[in-house]
Amino acid sequence: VIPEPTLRRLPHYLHLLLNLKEQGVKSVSSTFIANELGLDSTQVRKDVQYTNIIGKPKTGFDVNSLINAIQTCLNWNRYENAFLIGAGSLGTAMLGYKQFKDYGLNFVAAFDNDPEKVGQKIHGIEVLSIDRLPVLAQLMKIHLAVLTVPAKAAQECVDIMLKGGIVAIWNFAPMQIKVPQNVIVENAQFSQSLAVLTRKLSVYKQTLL
Amino acid sequence: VIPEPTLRRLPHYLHLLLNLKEQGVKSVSSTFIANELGLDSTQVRKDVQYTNIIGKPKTGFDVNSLINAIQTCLNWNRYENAFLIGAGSLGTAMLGYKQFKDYGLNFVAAFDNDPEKVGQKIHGIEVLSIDRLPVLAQLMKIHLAVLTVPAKAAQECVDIMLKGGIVAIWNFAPMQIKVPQNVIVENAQFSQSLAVLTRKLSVYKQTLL
Ligand SMILES: NC(=O)c1ccc[n+]([C@@H]2O[C@H](COP(=O)([O-])OP(=O)(O)OC[C@H]3O[C@@H](n4cnc5c(N)ncnc54)[C@H](O)[C@@H]3O)[C@@H](O)[C@H]2O)c1
Ligand SMILES: NC(=O)c1ccc[n+]([C@@H]2O[C@H](COP(=O)([O-])OP(=O)(O)OC[C@H]3O[C@@H](n4cnc5c(N)ncnc54)[C@H](O)[C@@H]3O)[C@@H](O)[C@H]2O)c1
Repeated sequence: VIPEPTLRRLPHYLHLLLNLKEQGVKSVSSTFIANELGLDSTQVRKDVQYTNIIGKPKTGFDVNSLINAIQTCLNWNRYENAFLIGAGSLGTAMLGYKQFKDYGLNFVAAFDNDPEKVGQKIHGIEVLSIDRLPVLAQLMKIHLAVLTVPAKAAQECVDIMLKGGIVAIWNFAPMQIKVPQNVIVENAQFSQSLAVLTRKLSVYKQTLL
Repeated sequence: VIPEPTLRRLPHYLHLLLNLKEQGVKSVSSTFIANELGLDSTQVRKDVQYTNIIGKPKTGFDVNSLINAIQTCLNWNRYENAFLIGAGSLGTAMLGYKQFKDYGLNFVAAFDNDPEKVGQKIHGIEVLSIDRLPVLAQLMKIHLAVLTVPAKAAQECVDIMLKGGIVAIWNFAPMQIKVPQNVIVENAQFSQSLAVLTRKLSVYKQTLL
C-alpha cells in the first residue's frame, strides 16, 4: 500500500519529469528532484521505491520509465470515465480543463437540476437532468464522479450518485458528505488550503510590526 | 505556532459549527464534532486547544465563541484584499465565488495579458493589464494574490507579483514556483487530490476482480 503523503507527492514528481522529458533530459537523480521541489532527497528516494523503479548509481533514474511507473501507480495511464454533478461556474471550468485527461480523468456527461442548463453542451459535454444519473451510471459503468453543487444540495446529490453505483467521489462542496464505508471520498481542499495561507500571512505580518 | 495539519482541519470544524449555529444549537462537544467529521475526539480536543476556547464538562464548547475563535486563528474575521492573476475559466469561477468573503478573501482586481480580457469586468471585478500589477500592489498595499495562469506563464507572473511586494501566493498552476524564503506559497491541491482518488479507486477495483 502506498501511503497517502507519498501519493500526494507523486504528481509533483510527474509534473517535473514531464518538463524534463520535454527538454530532452534522459535521466535524473533523487537529489535533483528533491532540490527542484524543496524536499528531502531521502524522502524522494523512499517515495520512488514504491514505483519499483531502480536508479543507477551514477546516472540516477530513467526519466521515461519513472514517468510511466508513476502514471501506472496513480492509474493515470488509463482513462477513467467520470460524471460531473453541478454544471455551475466551477463545474464549467473543470469540464473545460483538457489537462484532466493527463490525469486519466475523462468527463463523459454532466448533470444539473437547473432546467436552463439541462440540454446545453459545455465544452462539448452534454448537461443532463440529475434524475437520469442512476440509470446512466449503471449503463455506462461509471465509478467516479465530481461533485460541484452548493453545500446545501450536496448530500441529496450524493444519495442519487450512490443509487447509480458511484464508488469514488471528488467533493468540492465545503461540507462532510455521508457515504457507506466502501465508497471513496476525496474532499477538494479549497478552504483548507486558504486557511494555511491566511494564517501564515497573518503570522508573517505580526513579525513586521 | 499552530501545526499545519491542525490548520487544515479548522475549516472543517468551522463549516460544521456554522451549520449548527444556523440550526440554533448553542453548545457542542468534541465527541460530537469528531463523530460528524469522522475524526478522533482526542485529536479534536487537541486542535480546539489552539483556539484557547475551554469546554465545560457537561455542556462542551459554546458554538459562537468557538466560531469566533477559529475565524480569528485563521484571520478570517478580517478582509484580506487580494489580486487574482489569470482571468481564465478557473479564475472567473473564483472571482464569482461569494463565499470567499467568509474566508476573509476579498478580490479587488484581476490581471491578465490577453488584450480581449483587459478592460472587462468579471463578476464586477475589473481586469487590468499584468504590467500594471507592481505599481497597483504597492499603492493598494496588496499582500496576497491568487495565481490561475497556465504553468508555462506561472514563474514570469510570480516575478511580476514579487516586484509588487506580494508576500503570499495561492498557486493553482501545476508546477513549483520559485520565490524568496520570506514569501509564503500554498499550492492548490487539484492533482494531488485526484491522485489519491484515482489510486484508491484502482486498488478498490482490484479487490472486486
Ligand atoms: N467557484 C469557486 O471558485 C469555488 C471555490 C471553492 C469551492 N467551491 C464549491 O464548489 C461548489 C460549486 O460552486 P460554484 O461556484 O460552481 O457554484 P454555482 O452556483 O455556480 O454552481 C452550482 C451548480 O449546481 C447546480 N445545482 C444546485 N443544486 C443542484 C441539485 N440538487 N442537483 C443538481 N445540480 C444542482 C446549480 O444549478 C449550478 O449549476 C460549491 O459547493 C462551492 O462551495 C467553489
Ligand atoms: N480549470 C480547471 O478546472 C483547473 C483545474 C486544476 C488546475 N487548473 C490550473 O489553473 C490554471 C488556470 O486554468 P484555466 O483552466 O483557468 O486556464 P485558462 O486558459 O482558461 O486561463 C488562463 C488565463 O491566464 C491568462 N494568462 C496566460 N498567460 C498570462 C500571463 N503571462 N500573464 C497574465 N495572464 C496570463 C490567460 O489569458 C487566461 O485568461 C492553470 O495553471 C491550470 O493548470 C485549472
